[in-house]
Amino acid sequence: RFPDRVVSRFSLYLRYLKQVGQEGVYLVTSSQIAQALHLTAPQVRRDLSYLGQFGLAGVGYNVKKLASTLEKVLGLNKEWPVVLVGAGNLGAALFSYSGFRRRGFKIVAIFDKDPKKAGTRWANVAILDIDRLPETIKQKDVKIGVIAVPQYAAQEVADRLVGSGVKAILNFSPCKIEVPDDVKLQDVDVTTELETLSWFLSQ
Amino acid sequence: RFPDRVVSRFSLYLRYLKQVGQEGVYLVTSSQIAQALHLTAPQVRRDLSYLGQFGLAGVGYNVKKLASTLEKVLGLNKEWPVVLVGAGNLGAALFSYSGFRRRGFKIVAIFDKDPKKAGTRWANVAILDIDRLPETIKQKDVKIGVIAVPQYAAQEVADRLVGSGVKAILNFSPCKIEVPDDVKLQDVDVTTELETLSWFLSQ
Ligand SMILES: NC(=O)c1ccc[n+]([C@@H]2O[C@H](COP(=O)([O-])OP(=O)(O)OC[C@H]3O[C@@H](n4cnc5c(N)ncnc54)[C@H](O)[C@@H]3O)[C@@H](O)[C@H]2O)c1
Ligand SMILES: NC(=O)c1ccc[n+]([C@@H]2O[C@H](COP(=O)([O-])OP(=O)(O)OC[C@H]3O[C@@H](n4cnc5c(N)ncnc54)[C@H](O)[C@@H]3O)[C@@H](O)[C@H]2O)c1
Repeated sequence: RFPDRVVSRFSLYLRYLKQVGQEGVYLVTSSQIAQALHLTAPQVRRDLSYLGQFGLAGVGYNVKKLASTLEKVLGLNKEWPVVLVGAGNLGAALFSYSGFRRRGFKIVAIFDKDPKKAGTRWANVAILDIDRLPETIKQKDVKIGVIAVPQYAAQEVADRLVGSGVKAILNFSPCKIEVPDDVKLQDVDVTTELETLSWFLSQ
Repeated sequence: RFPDRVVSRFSLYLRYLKQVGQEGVYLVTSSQIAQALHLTAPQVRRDLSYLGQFGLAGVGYNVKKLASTLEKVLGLNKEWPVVLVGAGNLGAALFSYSGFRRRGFKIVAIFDKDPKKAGTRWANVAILDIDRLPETIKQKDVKIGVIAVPQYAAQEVADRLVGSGVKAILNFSPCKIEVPDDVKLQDVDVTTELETLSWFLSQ
């Protein structure tokens, strides 16, 4: 229904509303939101109207109400069990990252093909052999998989996740992977953030 | 001069051009770029006109020429020495991440306050005590710092980086840090990508 760029703007609005809500702000206008996020007020109004949210003319939007609508629409009012594949450096950093838990994304199982890792645990979560992926996904009703394996293994891991019934994948490996149309793939690539820095330094 | 959202679109255009360039495409129109990236053709034309790039009417843009203009504008035709602070899980994953080197970002020194880590090395790069930051930044003419330390230490590390002359910071720690106006701060937060997944699954 919506392209990713619109959805990522919903996330931006939610983060902004949470921030001003904590500062005790009760109402915000589309121009205030636009100014803070480098957008135009018409763009903000159009985006929010998709969600049936229309601010009171001249007054604005109720911060708490709009934030809770965005949370519902982004599916953040639930707890999402997640499986992590790759118990290496990145996997360890993702496992202990507080940003996931805070938004209801809970890593319930970790998989690795290294026999020295399978059978151990991080905190209270077991690291299992990759062959136990299908049974765990069924047992814990998991829809989201995170890929933190080297480039050469990423497509194979994606195929195993899809084969086990996962419907959404967060891919940290730097290569293009293919998934069927009914599976949502989101790549994470920090080079865009880095390029914003080299741009700034080249001015 | 440009808000970050415009610069991050320049990165998107570059990535797209590199991809189609490899597939042998010689010319692209603004509509083709817009369609591939979920943007509108007028938005693409406006962005590229900022760079003095105007496609030939009805014919489009030369892929190789436009890509090399974008590389120059994003500062990617140089090598950027980078310091990494925090030799933990995330630091290790960032150090071995091929995506950095491919775009000319080279980690030249790693810092950590843990006495057991300072004095060791990863590949051919030394892990130094955080007190050696100022001399290293001067010696290797470093402008970019990456923060991969726990939340409680992030602001202190940012202050040390700024105090040593760094002008751009990539922050992975999940808290808001303050830097002076002449320093560019870019936070990395994968929750927006995760929220795109929970959005998709809630439809
Ligand atoms: N997007 C980013 O910002 C970013 C940053 C850092 C690293 N990375 C990427 O993340 C990935 C992991 O990096 P790392 O530093 O943690 O590597 P690592 O070598 O420390 O860890 C990789 C783990 O994957 C396991 N593995 C390999 N093949 C597997 C398979 N078929 N099934 C299950 N497990 C398998 C290995 O046993 C190992 O434990 C790499 O692709 C790297 O390029 C991305
Ligand atoms: N944005 C993201 O996607 C993302 C993902 C994973 C982790 N993180 C964040 O990255 C950070 C690092 O995570 P980690 O898993 O690598 O943690 P870690 O504990 O494995 O590593 C942290 C390292 O920082 C060092 N350190 C602490 N205080 C320091 C100081 N004042 N100066 C220098 N070094 C210092 C420690 O000695 C340790 O080696 C955390 O803030 C975490 O929340 C972000």
